[in-house]
Order: sequence, then structure tokens, then C-alpha cells
Amino acid sequence: MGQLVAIVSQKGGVGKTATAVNLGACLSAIKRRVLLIGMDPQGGLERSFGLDSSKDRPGLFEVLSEQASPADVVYRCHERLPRLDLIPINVASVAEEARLVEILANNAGRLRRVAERIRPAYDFILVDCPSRLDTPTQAALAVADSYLVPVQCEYSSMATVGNVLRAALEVRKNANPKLGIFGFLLTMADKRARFTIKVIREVRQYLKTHAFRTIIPRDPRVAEVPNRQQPVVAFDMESPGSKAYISLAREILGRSAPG
Amino acid sequence: MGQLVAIVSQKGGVGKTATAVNLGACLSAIKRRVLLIGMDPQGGLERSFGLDSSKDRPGLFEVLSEQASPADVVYRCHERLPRLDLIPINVASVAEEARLVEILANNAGRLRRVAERIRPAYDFILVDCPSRLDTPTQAALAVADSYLVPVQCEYSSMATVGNVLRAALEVRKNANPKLGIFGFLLTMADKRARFTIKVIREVRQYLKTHAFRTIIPRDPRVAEVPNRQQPVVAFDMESPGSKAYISLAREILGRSAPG
Ligand SMILES: Nc1ncnc2c1ncn2[C@@H]1O[C@H](COP(=O)(O)OP(=O)(O)OP(=O)(O)O)[C@@H](O)[C@H]1O
Ligand SMILES: Nc1ncnc2c1ncn2[C@@H]1O[C@H](COP(=O)(O)OP(=O)(O)OP(=O)(O)O)[C@@H](O)[C@H]1O
Ligand SMILES: [Mg+2]
Ligand SMILES: [Mg+2]
Repeated sequence: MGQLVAIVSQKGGVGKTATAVNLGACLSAIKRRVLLIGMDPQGGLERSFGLDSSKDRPGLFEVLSEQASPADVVYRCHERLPRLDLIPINVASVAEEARLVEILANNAGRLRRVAERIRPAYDFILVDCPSRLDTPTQAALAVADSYLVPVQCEYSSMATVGNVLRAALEVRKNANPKLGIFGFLLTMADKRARFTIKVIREVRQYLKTHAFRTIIPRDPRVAEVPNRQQPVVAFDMESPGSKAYISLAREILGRSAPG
Repeated sequence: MGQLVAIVSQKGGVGKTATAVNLGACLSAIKRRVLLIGMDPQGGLERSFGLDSSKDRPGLFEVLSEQASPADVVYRCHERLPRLDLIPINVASVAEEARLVEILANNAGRLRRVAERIRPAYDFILVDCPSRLDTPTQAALAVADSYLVPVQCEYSSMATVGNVLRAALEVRKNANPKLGIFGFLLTMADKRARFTIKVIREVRQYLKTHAFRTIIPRDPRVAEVPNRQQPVVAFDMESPGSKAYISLAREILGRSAPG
């Protein structure tokens, strides 16, 4: 049975989408079957694979508004990564975004049914959430087994970690008693910057074993992903970003149960 | 009469809060009276001045829920910047965030009345919006004279500029016919990175005179702001980030009307 992990952060631009794309690719390259689900209306996940929001083919929006079934919305991401699939959010306007948020808030059962239908076919399901702690993220946490929080190695990102923990505890209390911590991932580390060292120390002190040992460095090749429309391992296996996401995938597979 | 400018981007981590704090400080240092308003529930703006969300003193949340008047929620930001004031959003939980969003959606008049009450006392009012195009941002655009869009010099940020333009046009059509473009600001430019040059070229080609000439470089001193709890000009006038925000303030004051 697949582990469903929500990738969550209230702070924007910390590497949620980059982690979904690149960790997903690395896990699938080590023989795991992985599904990525876009839950961020800006559609960064689908754009990372060249699949822009388009009404010619259905996505999560159509499934949750009961115009398509889950099987219709699963897409292959890359021909050299056959075990990596994607469900794009497929929201083409602010009006559709509002409709999706309304469905998630009022029909929690729909997302749950989708998750239960697809879960058996995968080892990992990674859900890319938007930078907010309200409905879309709460809905993802309500069906998740655990959550992964990217923490950019900058002061501004540290400050909101407490809000994420509080929001996850709320969901655990009200909707999903099994919700656990998958881990906190330090991202965009630049060892030359004074604040990077400080943030790493604080995260390790405050979050202890919940922080992954692997740290993702700032690597311009990772920032090329939205332009190359493929994960960094697919075009530069030797880059620092690729090596870090591969080591993260191995660290995850080396653990028995999640965090 | 003060110009009310909403700082908007669907992409997260592009420098919305950094621009509100640092551009606000520079405009106030050149003798303009400036008010910053936090509209992002994560509270990054107030944290940049050391004013965490606290229920000991009221903020925007209390004004919009009619527990306080606008005059009660204006705070001084820094003793050496006497012309820079701040209204913190003051949202302390996800439940309060939901309440605020509900008020903004159903009582558009309240924010409008607050804006009209405070506008005469300032030359510029900068509203720091969250990384989303739904209710909080739409409410800010509905009362704004114009909007400023930070565009991080990375591929992922370019991709959502079209969504911002579409969302602003919707608001212009339905709620605020005077809404104009204040400008598009290139941020975190790193001239060594190939994608920086490409994004600058594309923004200039696509947005022409709506793009500010001033470009904000990636500068670790700017990333120190949340830790030092003051704008970068207040602790390092000579840093590349300070010089860029000072030149941006001069470029804005040198124009007759907004773009
Ligand atoms: N390790 C890295 N090194 C360099 N750049 C990175 C790295 N990880 C992500 N980036 C870049 O940083 C920016 C932010 O990353 P990303 O979009 O994944 O963050 P996010 O948390 O999903 O943002 P949002 O809040 O918009 O959802 C993107 O331009 C991305 O390409
Ligand atoms: N010119 C710059 N040089 C270096 N770092 C910067 C610069 N501008 C902003 N930063 C840093 O980049 C990160 C993102 O900036 P900021 O928080 O202002 O973006 P935002 O768009 O407001 O993000 P959010 O989506 O969370 O609201 C922060 O850690 C900030 O300190
Ligand atoms: Mg994202
Ligand atoms: Mg911000």
C-alpha cells in the first residue's frame, strides 16, 4: 500500500514543487512506483513536466467535480522514468480555483475516495501543496499518512515552521488521527551564507530526528527544471542537486517506518 | 492623496514582503509618508519589524472584524524611519485566517472604508499580499490604485505572470475600473546564472515600459532583514540590495503617474 505524503509549507518559494518533482523522480528511479498530485492552483507541478493546465484533458479538478474518474487523469511524466506518474490539478482560472476549494471544504469524502482508489497502485504518493495552511493543504493533510516540510535555509522560512506543526496537529485532532511527520528537509543551503549555518543548527536542535540528514544545496541546475520540463536527475545526474535528492531517496528507503 | 499599491504574485518566495519592507523604507527615507499593510496571513511583514502576531495589540484582523478602529492599529516601524508606519495583519491561527477571508469576501466595504480613512495621511500605501490570486489578493486589488508584481529571475516565476495579469483584469472589470499597473520588478537577479539573463530579456520584451528599469540583485544582506528586524537600508546602506531599492524609489518618484 502506498504511503501518501503531503508536501507542506506556509512560506512560499521554499522548494515544495522542486522536492515533489525531484524526490519523486529519484524514488521512481530506485524501482518504486510513485504518483505526484498537484494541489497548488498555480500549476507548478504540471509545468515542470511540460503539461500546462489545459481543458483538452482532465485533471484533479475534473475528478473532484465528478466529470472524470481517477483512472482518466493519471499521466506519464517522462519516457525514461516509467514508474513516475502525475495527476495535474488542471485549474485554468481563479473561478475554477474557488470551485475546487469549495469542493475540498464541503465534500471531504471525494478526495478521500480518490486517494483510496489510487493508493494500491503506488509505493509513494507525493502531494504538492500551495503556500498556505487553509483548505487545500488541510484537505491534503486529512487524507495523508504523513507530511514533509521543506525549510529553505533562510530566516523567513524558519519562522513559519511552528504554524505548520500547529495546523497539522489540528488536522490530526479533528480529521486524521494517523497523520505523522514524514520529515523536515533543509533546502537551498548555501554554506557560504552565515544564515544557512544558523538555520541548519536551529532546525536540527528544534526538530531533532524529524529533520532529514540529507540537505539539498542551492544548485542552479535545479532551477533549470521548469525550463527543461524534466527532473534534474534526467538531464544532469552529476549535479549537486541530483546527488542530494538521490541521497534523500536512499535515506527515506533506508528508514523502516516514516519519522 | 496616497497611492495605494498592492504587491502581488501567485508564485511564492519572489520578494513581495522584501519589496514592501525595503521599498517602503526607501520611499520614507526620501521624505514620503508610507504605510505598509500586511494582507498575508503568514505575517512575514510584521515579523520583518519584530512585531509578531499578538493578541495584546490589535491589527487588520481586529479592524475588519470591527473590534478596533483604523487609528488603533497603525504602528511605528523603526525609530530612524519616522515616516514609515505599519498595520500588521495579526492573524494568530488558521481559524482566524478563515474568518478574515470570509469577511473580505462578504464585506468588501469594510476594507474600502479602512483604505479611504487612512489614505489622506500617506503618500504611498503598500499592501503585502499572499502568494495566491483568490480572496485576500482580490480584496486588495479591489481597493488599490495599482499593483506591483515582483518577478524573481527564475523560470518558475515568469510562468505565473500571465495569471496575475488575468486576475487583475477581472478585478478591473468587476470591481475597480481605475486599477492600473504600477510596475513589474525583477528580483533576486544573479547575472552569473544563465536563466537570469533569459528572464530579464523576456520580461523586458513582454512587459516593455511596465517593467521597472531598476533590477534588484540577489543580496544576502536582504535575506538578513527577517533576522535583523529592520529594512536593509537601516543596517547596510552600501549593500547592493540597499542601492537597488534606493534607485527603485527614485525611479518611482521620477515618474509622473504610475505605469
Ligand atoms: N535546490 C535548489 N537550488 C536552486 N534553486 C532551487 C532549488 N530548489 C528550488 N529552486 C528554485 O527556487 C524556486 C522556488 O522553488 P519551488 O517553486 O519548488 O518552491 P515552492 O515552495 O514550490 O514555491 P511556491 O510557494 O510558489 O509553491 C524555483 O524557481 C525553483 O526552481
Ligand atoms: N534581493 C534579495 N536577495 C536575496 N534574498 C532575498 C532578496 N529578496 C528577498 N530575499 C529572501 O528570499 C526569501 C523570499 O523573499 P520574500 O519572503 O520577501 O518573498 P515573498 O514573495 O514575500 O514570499 P511568500 O510567498 O512567502 O510571501 C526570503 O528569505 C527573503 O529574505
Ligand atoms: Mg510550489
Ligand atoms: Mg511574503
